[in-house]
Amino acid sequence: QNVLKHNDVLARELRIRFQKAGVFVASFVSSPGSGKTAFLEKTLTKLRSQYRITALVGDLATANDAARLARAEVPVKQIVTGTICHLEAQMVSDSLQDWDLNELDCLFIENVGNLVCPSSYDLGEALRVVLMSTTEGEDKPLKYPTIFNTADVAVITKMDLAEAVEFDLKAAHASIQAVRPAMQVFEVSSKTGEGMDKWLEFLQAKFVDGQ
Amino acid sequence: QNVLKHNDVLARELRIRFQKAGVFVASFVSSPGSGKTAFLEKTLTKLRSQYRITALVGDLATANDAARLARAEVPVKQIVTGTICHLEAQMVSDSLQDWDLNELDCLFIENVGNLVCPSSYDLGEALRVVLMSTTEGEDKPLKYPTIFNTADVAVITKMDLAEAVEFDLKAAHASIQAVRPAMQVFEVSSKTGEGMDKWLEFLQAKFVDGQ
Ligand SMILES: Nc1nc2c(ncn2[C@@H]2O[C@H](COP(=O)(O)OP(=O)(O)OP(=O)(O)O)[C@@H](O)[C@H]2O)c(=O)[nH]1
Ligand SMILES: Nc1nc2c(ncn2[C@@H]2O[C@H](COP(=O)(O)OP(=O)(O)OP(=O)(O)O)[C@@H](O)[C@H]2O)c(=O)[nH]1
Ligand SMILES: [Mg+2]
Ligand SMILES: [Mg+2]
Ligand SMILES: [Zn+2]
Ligand SMILES: [Zn+2]
Repeated sequence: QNVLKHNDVLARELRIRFQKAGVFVASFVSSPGSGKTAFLEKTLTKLRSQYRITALVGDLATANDAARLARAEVPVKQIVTGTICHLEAQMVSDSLQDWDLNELDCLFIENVGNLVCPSSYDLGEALRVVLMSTTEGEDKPLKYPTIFNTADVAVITKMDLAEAVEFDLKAAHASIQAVRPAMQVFEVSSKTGEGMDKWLEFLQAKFVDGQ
Repeated sequence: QNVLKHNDVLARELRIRFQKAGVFVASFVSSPGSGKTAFLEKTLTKLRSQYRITALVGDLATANDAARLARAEVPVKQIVTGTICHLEAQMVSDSLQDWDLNELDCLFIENVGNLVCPSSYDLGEALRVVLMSTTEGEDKPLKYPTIFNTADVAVITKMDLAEAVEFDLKAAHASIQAVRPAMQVFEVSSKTGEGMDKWLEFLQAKFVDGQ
C-alpha cells in the first residue's frame, strides 16, 4: 500500500514536470508478444522527422526491445527491472536523469509485458494505450478488465493475421465496450501498415491538445 | 517476503497431500492468450476416459475458461482472483475443499495469464509446464527467463500458425536452451492436434513415475 502511495506521489510530480517541459508522454501496455515494440518502432519511425521524440522500454531482462526501437533512429533507453513485473514512476524518473525534457516533444514508454500489474502504477503519462493482438482471442478485455478500464485508448494489433486466426472483430469490440464503454479503438498491423495513418493522426492531435 | 514464505510452507504441505492421495498435479503458465485453455481442454478430453481427472483455473475475472474446460466433461472449478496476478497455494487448497483427493488420479491447474509473477508461487504441483505460442515471437524465454527456468517442460503452441507468422522454430529452441539447458520442449497445435500424441505419451509416463 505504501509502495502504491509513494508511486502515486512521484507520478503526480512527473506529470507536472512533463507538462511544464511541454513533453507529451504516452505509455503502452499489453501481454507479452502482443506487438508493442513493433507498433512503437513503426510509430517512432513515422514521427521522428517532425518531432523530437524518445522512448523508454521496460523488461525483466535483455535490451532486445531497446535495440529494436533504436532502429527508428531516436534516443532509446532500456530499463531492466530484474524481477519486477511492471514499470514504476521511480524507474521512469531515474531513466530521465540525463535527458533534458525541455529538448523533447514526446516520450513513449513501453511497459513490461503484463496484462495485470501495470494498471496499478501511474507513470505520469498523458495517454495510456492498451494493446491486444488478434492472435490472443476476443475475450481478453473481459478477463483482464482493470488494465482496459485504466487505459485511455485500445489498439487491436496484428490485423494482417485476423483472417488466419478467424478473429471475431465484432466480439473483440463488444468485449472492450463491456469493460470500458465508448473507449476509442484502433485496428492496426505493424507489418502491413494498415490503420497506422489513423493512429498517427489521433496521436498528433493529442500532442496539440497537450500544449 | 512473509507472503512468499507462507506460500512455500503451504505448498509443501499440499505436495505431500497430493503424493499421499496419489494425485498427479500439473500446473500451466504462459502469457494471456498463448493457448493454455485450448491445450488443456484438448488434453482433458483425451485423458478423461482413462483417468479420474479434474481441473482448476485461475483468472482475474469471469468463468470463461472454466466453462471451456468443462466441455471436456470433467469436474472443473474457476478461481477468480480479483486483482491478484497469480495463483497461490492457499487458493488451490481452498478450492480443493469439496473434492476427495483419494478419488482422483490427476489435477491440472491453469494459472492466471502472466509470464512473470506465477514463477514465485509454488502450488504443490509435480510438474510445471510453461507455454509460449508461435505468435508471440521467438525471444520470450530470454526476456522472461525466470518463468522458463522454474518450469519443468515447455510447450510451443499454435504450431498450425507457424508458417503464417514466419516463426523461427530454431531460434525459439535456442532461446529456451539459453535459459534452461536441456529443457524438454513439445511443439503442438490444439487446433489440428499436431504434437498432442507425444505430449500425452509424456504425461502418462509422468503419472506412472509419480506412483
Ligand atoms: N504478423 C504480424 N506480426 C506482428 C505484428 N506486430 C508484431 N508482430 C510479431 O509478434 C511478435 C511479438 O512482437 P513484439 O513487438 O516483440 O511484442 P511485444 O508486445 O513488444 O512483446 P514484449 O515486449 O515481450 O511484451 C514478433 O514476432 C513480431 O514480429 C503485426 O502487426 N503482424
Ligand atoms: N490457430 C490456433 N489458435 C489457437 C490455438 N490454441 C489456442 N488458440 C486460440 O488462441 C486464443 C487464446 O487461446 P486461450 O486458450 O484462451 O489462451 P489462454 O492461454 O488460456 O489465455 P488466458 O487464460 O487468458 O491467459 C483463442 O482465440 C484460441 O482459439 C492453436 O493451437 N491454434
Ligand atoms: Mg516489446
Ligand atoms: Mg485460459
Ligand atoms: Zn506484479
Ligand atoms: Zn504479481
